[in-house]
Amino acid sequence: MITIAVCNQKGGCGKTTTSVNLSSCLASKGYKILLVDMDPQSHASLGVGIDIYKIERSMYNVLINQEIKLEEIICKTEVAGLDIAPATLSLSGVEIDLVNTIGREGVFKGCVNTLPPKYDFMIIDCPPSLSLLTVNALTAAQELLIPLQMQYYPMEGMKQLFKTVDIVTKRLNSNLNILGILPTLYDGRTNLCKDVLSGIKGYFKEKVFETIINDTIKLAEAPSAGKPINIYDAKSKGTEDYFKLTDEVLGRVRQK
Amino acid sequence: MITIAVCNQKGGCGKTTTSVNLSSCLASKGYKILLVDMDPQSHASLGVGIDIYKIERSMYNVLINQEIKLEEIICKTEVAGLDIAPATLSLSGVEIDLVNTIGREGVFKGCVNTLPPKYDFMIIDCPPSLSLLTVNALTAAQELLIPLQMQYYPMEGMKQLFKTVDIVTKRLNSNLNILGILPTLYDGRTNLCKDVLSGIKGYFKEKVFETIINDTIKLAEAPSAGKPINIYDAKSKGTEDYFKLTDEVLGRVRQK
Ligand SMILES: Nc1ncnc2c1ncn2[C@@H]1O[C@H](COP(=O)(O)OP(=O)(O)OP(=O)(O)O)[C@@H](O)[C@H]1O
Ligand SMILES: Nc1ncnc2c1ncn2[C@@H]1O[C@H](COP(=O)(O)OP(=O)(O)OP(=O)(O)O)[C@@H](O)[C@H]1O
Ligand SMILES: [Mg+2]
Ligand SMILES: [Mg+2]
Repeated sequence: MITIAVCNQKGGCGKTTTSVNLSSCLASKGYKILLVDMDPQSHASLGVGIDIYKIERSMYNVLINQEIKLEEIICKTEVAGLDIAPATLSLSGVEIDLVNTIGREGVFKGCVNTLPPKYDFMIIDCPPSLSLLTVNALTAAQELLIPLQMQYYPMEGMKQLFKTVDIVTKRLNSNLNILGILPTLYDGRTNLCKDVLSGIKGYFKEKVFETIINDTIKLAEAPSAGKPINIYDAKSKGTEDYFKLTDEVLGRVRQK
Repeated sequence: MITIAVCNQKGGCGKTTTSVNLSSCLASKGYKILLVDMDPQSHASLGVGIDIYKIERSMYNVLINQEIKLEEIICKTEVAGLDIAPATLSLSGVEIDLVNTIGREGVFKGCVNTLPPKYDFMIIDCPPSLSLLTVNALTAAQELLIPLQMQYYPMEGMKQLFKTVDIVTKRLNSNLNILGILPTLYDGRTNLCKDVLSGIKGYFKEKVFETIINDTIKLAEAPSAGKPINIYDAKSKGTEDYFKLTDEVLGRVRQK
């Protein structure tokens, strides 16, 4: 199983939209996918149609209570091959609850070890922060996918993200590899997006995906129907962009 | 001094853009403003031209060390009447450092009490979370301004925000009032924005500002010059929108 953490502490850069849609497109190509919602906002869970107010047990219970296995909270979704380990708002308590736990950054990794080997990929949606939930995702993952909006504040935030990745790689997870940087919410009509993209490509070179996720309204509508984009509107530009990303991700992981 | 906390745990909904530009427009109208950067990302500090890698002392030192007064870290900006209490990346350590401090949610309020009475408004830019830094801002504030992008995930996040505001009002700050909900990043050409806006107005009624901050590229460019929008481009739609908000905010606080 290949575990991909989708992280960026910058808010609103498309982490959830990417986690949900990459997972769904991979499942539609026949892979078995576990989408893990690591964000107390629980938006990935909403995006695949989970009623987060009706769930009895979620990622919170698994992280806090070693007695509850990850398998016990997994739900199917309407997409064949796509399962989800949902979050609820209670997950916001986890960082304080685990503060004195030995090996608190490795709690999620410990849960993953109990999973039966039925999944090809695990995709983890992270909250907009570099605190304990994100670090748990980075400690359990082999690959890191960074969605990045091509604007100034998001670009500035990359320094802090890479510092954290560096520390995690040195102290907690030497297997962590940067799968790629994904340009998101891209508006090709503005010089700002084009300039920031060329700056990012100049600096990070082939780490930047060829795929660009364009700013298209269907991608913002789909969550209101609780559906990934390829289910909501198979012919949309958003679906085309995310299948393009899916092929590029498969190409990059197979090269190893 | 009226303290306005600019909060929303949803990432990327325009908190920093609103904090920086509302502060600058108020200062341009002659008010004395202290902008407080409560976010380890330090984007409000960048947005007014602070070099966050050269600052020796920041909000982190003030919150951790009762010996350092808020006044000691305040910097002028190029906008007359606008001062800033900057953040640096070290602020991300504060939530863990303060976890065992008695009255940890009131630490910032304690710092504010030592300020000389020279400011008309204090505007606090919050991180995308409802954890200790945001709660410190809510505990010290009289007014809460909520920037909200008119899309599905942001709208869903309002429940969690209001639960937190409710708890803070009951246990920590009975003076906290909701100044208003500000529609941001608005794209009037899409039905999604119009539908969500009418839903939000139907539910929150006069709490929603009349002012709408439109999605206009100059607002995303200005931070790269380290300038608020009315300094970067006085004739832009973004400047017009934020002066409109400024008048509406002044109207609402004077009504009390
Ligand atoms: N390519 C796109 N085109 C149009 N809208 C998009 C696109 N990607 C994301 N959105 C919308 O933009 C908003 C922010 O996206 P999203 O929630 O996926 O970002 P995020 O990084 O997960 O945010 P957070 O930091 O709060 O977790 C959402 O309302 C989403 O529906
Ligand atoms: N009205 C607008 N028009 C165009 N771009 C905007 C507008 N408001 C904000 N932006 C841009 O959108 C991005 C997100 O805005 P901003 O950083 O202010 O949100 P935030 O809520 O502070 O994010 P975070 O949750 O990460 O703190 C930034 O790149 C910003 O420059
Ligand atoms: Mg998200
Ligand atoms: Mg911000």
